[in-house]
This record gives sequence, structure tokens and C-alpha cells, in this order.
Amino acid sequence: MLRLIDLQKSYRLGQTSIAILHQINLSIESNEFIALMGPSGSGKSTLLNILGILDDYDQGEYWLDGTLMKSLTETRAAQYRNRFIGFVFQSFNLLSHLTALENVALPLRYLGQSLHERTNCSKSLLTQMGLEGRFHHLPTELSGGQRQRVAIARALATRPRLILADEPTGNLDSSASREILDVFSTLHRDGATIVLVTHDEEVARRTQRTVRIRDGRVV
Amino acid sequence: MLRLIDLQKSYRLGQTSIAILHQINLSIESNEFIALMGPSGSGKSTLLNILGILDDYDQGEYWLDGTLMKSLTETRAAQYRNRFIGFVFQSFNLLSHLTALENVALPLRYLGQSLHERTNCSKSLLTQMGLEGRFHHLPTELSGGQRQRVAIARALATRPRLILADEPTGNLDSSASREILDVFSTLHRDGATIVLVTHDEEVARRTQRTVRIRDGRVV
Ligand SMILES: Nc1ncnc2c1ncn2[C@@H]1O[C@H](COP(=O)(O)OP(=O)(O)OP(=O)(O)O)[C@@H](O)[C@H]1O
Ligand SMILES: Nc1ncnc2c1ncn2[C@@H]1O[C@H](COP(=O)(O)OP(=O)(O)OP(=O)(O)O)[C@@H](O)[C@H]1O
Ligand SMILES: [Mg+2]
Ligand SMILES: [Mg+2]
Repeated sequence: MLRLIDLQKSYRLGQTSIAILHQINLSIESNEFIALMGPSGSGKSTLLNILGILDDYDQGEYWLDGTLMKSLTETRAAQYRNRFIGFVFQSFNLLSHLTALENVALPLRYLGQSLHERTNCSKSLLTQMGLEGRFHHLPTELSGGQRQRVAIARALATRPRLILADEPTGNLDSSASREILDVFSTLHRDGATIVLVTHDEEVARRTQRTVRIRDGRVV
Repeated sequence: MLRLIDLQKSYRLGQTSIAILHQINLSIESNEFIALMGPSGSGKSTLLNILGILDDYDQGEYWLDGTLMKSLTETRAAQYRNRFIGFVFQSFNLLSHLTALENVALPLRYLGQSLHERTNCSKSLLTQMGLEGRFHHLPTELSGGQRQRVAIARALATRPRLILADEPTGNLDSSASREILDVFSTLHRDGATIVLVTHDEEVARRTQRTVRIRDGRVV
């Protein structure tokens, strides 16, 4: 489903170039549930952003479902992302002028659902995350862990085939983490492919396989 | 050093009022190292913001070092914060146009240090957090856990008497967490009073006492 071949990624910093990912080779089959772990700064978010077609890379190949993801136009990239991928950002990236409910409902517009269907679907998802009573709060009126859960609900609203989650339980107590992982497990059971970045070995234990990264290399 | 008596705090939400903290009674002695734990949404950040004089409260009393903290002017509040308190925000709150080094050096201006002294002090602190090689990166050029560590370094730069840290290890692997907690332990040994909000029992184990909060009440 996902294949990375000799992938390299550098960032430009003024005059110099700083290499972040080196010779990444990785294969993820359809319906796998993978944990991605590694030290802070090792390249996990950088790798996840490439998988989510949010960022390009410099060398090597990224194949998604049989198609080469390289130098896509923003339109093409957006199409793939909307139809295929649910992305949970490490810093949430909620829209500050929209309520929790509106943030979650936003991606559902691409599915052509009615307002009534979008609202019900979003309410159900937020409730599963323990957020009923917070539907109409703006992000600034939510706790850190509540914002994190809204970001997760938004990524899962379209029941995407590929879920990429960047440290989705970092701001959650163990009980809220368990609720989140139950939702992930259900979606996995229903066929989703999941790559979950985490620093928590307890969370990794709930996935099928752990890929470890250090200094931009898979170890 | 810190005393909360029957503290209450509500948020206004349109026409209604939503009570967040109820009858909070809490005493923290000078040079204590306290963990504050509780479910997501239970009121930890709200409480920490009150302790950090970043937010006012509705009923009860907050005594800081023998002075009542109630309805302070912004000037007075800022004076107390700058001279007394180091605050690590749950969402970091770094200045996006300043480098890691500049962000950490900023609070040192209040101490009247020379540019040379401020630079050396900041470099030393960032190095202790494992961030040498990232001094001149902007926040957008840092990983989530690196931003978190810059936020921590900035809070500790003035060696404040009171350190309030809101989930400072949420984005860190265990090795980086340990480095951070070593720095906290050293400052504690040198006399600081520390209140550390965390979801991690491992982190709480490194403090002297754990205060637990649930639905806005100390349990
Ligand atoms: N725009 C940029 N320019 C230069 N370097 C960058 C840029 N963005 C990230 N980096 C560097 O790339 C490295 C990898 O960053 P990345 O965000 O992928 O780490 P991570 O593994 O997700 O870390 P964390 O666990 O802290 O979230 C870091 O050392 C970071 O400083
Ligand atoms: N401006 C606001 N208006 C209304 N409600 C708010 C506002 N800010 C926070 N809240 C609510 O107050 C409660 C406590 O928030 P707080 O940020 O203190 O929680 P927390 O214990 O720090 O949670 P977390 O572990 O998720 O960070 C939450 O239920 C939140 O929805
Ligand atoms: Mg990251
Ligand atoms: Mg909080």
C-alpha cells in the first residue's frame, strides 16, 4: 500500500542544506497498524508529512497504492489527501474561528453529505472521544487534550483508508488515550491502514508492528 | 509559599457561565516539588494559569509569598511574573520570529544582563536540553519536542523561585524527558518551588508529592 525506496529529505536553511531523512526504505501493507517511534528530532513528523503528501522529498521514491507520489501539483496532492488520507497533526492545526463540531464536519463536505448527515456524524465521533458538551466550544475554549481529540475526530470523520497520526495521545491521560486507541482499533478492524507516531511504549503495544527511526534512518 | 483558599473559577460562554474550578484548597510550601495530575479537561491548565498570575479567578483567595493575588493591574501582575515565576506553556507560546536562542534569552533582559551574558546563559541551557546545533533555528524549523524544550529553557533561564510547568514532557521520548527532569531536579535542589502538570506517572514519581484533580476539584 505504501512503499518508500531510498527516500532522502533535506531542509534548506539559509545557504546550507540540512539532511533529515537518509536512505529510508519502508514497506507498509494494506490494513497494517504500525507504530513509528524514535527520539525527539529524529525525523518522524518529517516522514509522516511526506507520507501524507503534505511535503515533497529530494531523492528516492514514494509509492502510494501503486502511484508514484513525486512533484504533484497542489491540486492533485489535495485530491489524494481528501479522498484517501486522514492526518492528525502534532500541533492539531484546528481552525480557530470554527467550533469543535464545525472543525470535525469540514472534511465531510468532500463526501457530498447533507448538513444534517455531517452534523450527526461529527457529533457521534466527538462523543466517542468523550467530548459531548464541548461541541460548540472554539479551540481557545478547549483544554490541550480536548483540542487534540478534536484534531483526531476531524482526521477520522471521512473514515479514510490511510490514517497518519502524529503523537495523538501526547496531551491525554491514560483513560482518554485508551478511548482514542479503541477508536483506532475499530477503524483498523474495518480495513484502515494506520501509521501512528508515538513516544509511548504502551501505545505502541496496541499496534501490530513498530518501526524505529534514529537520526533520520530506520534502525 | 502558595496558598489557595476556596478558589472558584468560571468561564463566560455567551450568555451562560461554566464553572471550572470548585472550592480549591491547596497549600504548597517553599521548595516543594509537586506533580499535578488529572483527566484531560479537569482544570489543570486553568489552575496553573491562576498560579502563574496569567488569569484571574472569581471567588476565594490566592496568596503568593504572603501577598494576595487578586485583581492585580497588568503592570503589577507582569512584575510578579517576571521577577518570580517561570512558566512552561502546554502549547509552548514561542515567538515565531525569534530563533531558539533569542526566545530563551528574552526573559534575561529583565535581569539586566549584558548581551554576552544572556547569550552564554541561553546556550548553556539549550545545550543541557540537548538542543545545541539548533540555536539559530526558528520555531517552524524545529520538531515538536524541540519547541517544547525551547519553551522549558525560556521558563528556566532566569532561575525563577517558582516554576510552573504545564505538561513539559508530552512531546518527548523517555531519554529527552529524563534530561528535562534532571534539570528540574537540579533547580529544585538549588531552592526552587515547582508545580509540574503531567499525565505521566513516571514523571510524577520524580516529584515529592502528587496533587490530583478531577472535574475541577482536588480529590
Ligand atoms: N524547516 C526546517 N528547517 C530545518 N530543519 C528542520 C525544519 N523542520 C524540522 N527540522 C529539523 O528536522 C529534524 C526532524 O524534525 P521532525 O519534526 O521530523 O522530528 P520528530 O521526530 O517529529 O521529533 P519530535 O518527536 O520532537 O516531534 C529536527 O532535528 C528539526 O530540527
Ligand atoms: N475559554 C473557555 N471557555 C469555556 N470553557 C473553557 C475555556 N477554557 C477552558 N475551558 C474548559 O475548562 C475545562 C478545563 O480546561 P483546562 O485547560 O484547565 O483542562 P486541563 O486539565 O488542562 O486538560 P488537558 O489535560 O487536556 O490539558 C475544559 O473542560 C475546557 O473545555
Ligand atoms: Mg514530531
Ligand atoms: Mg491542560
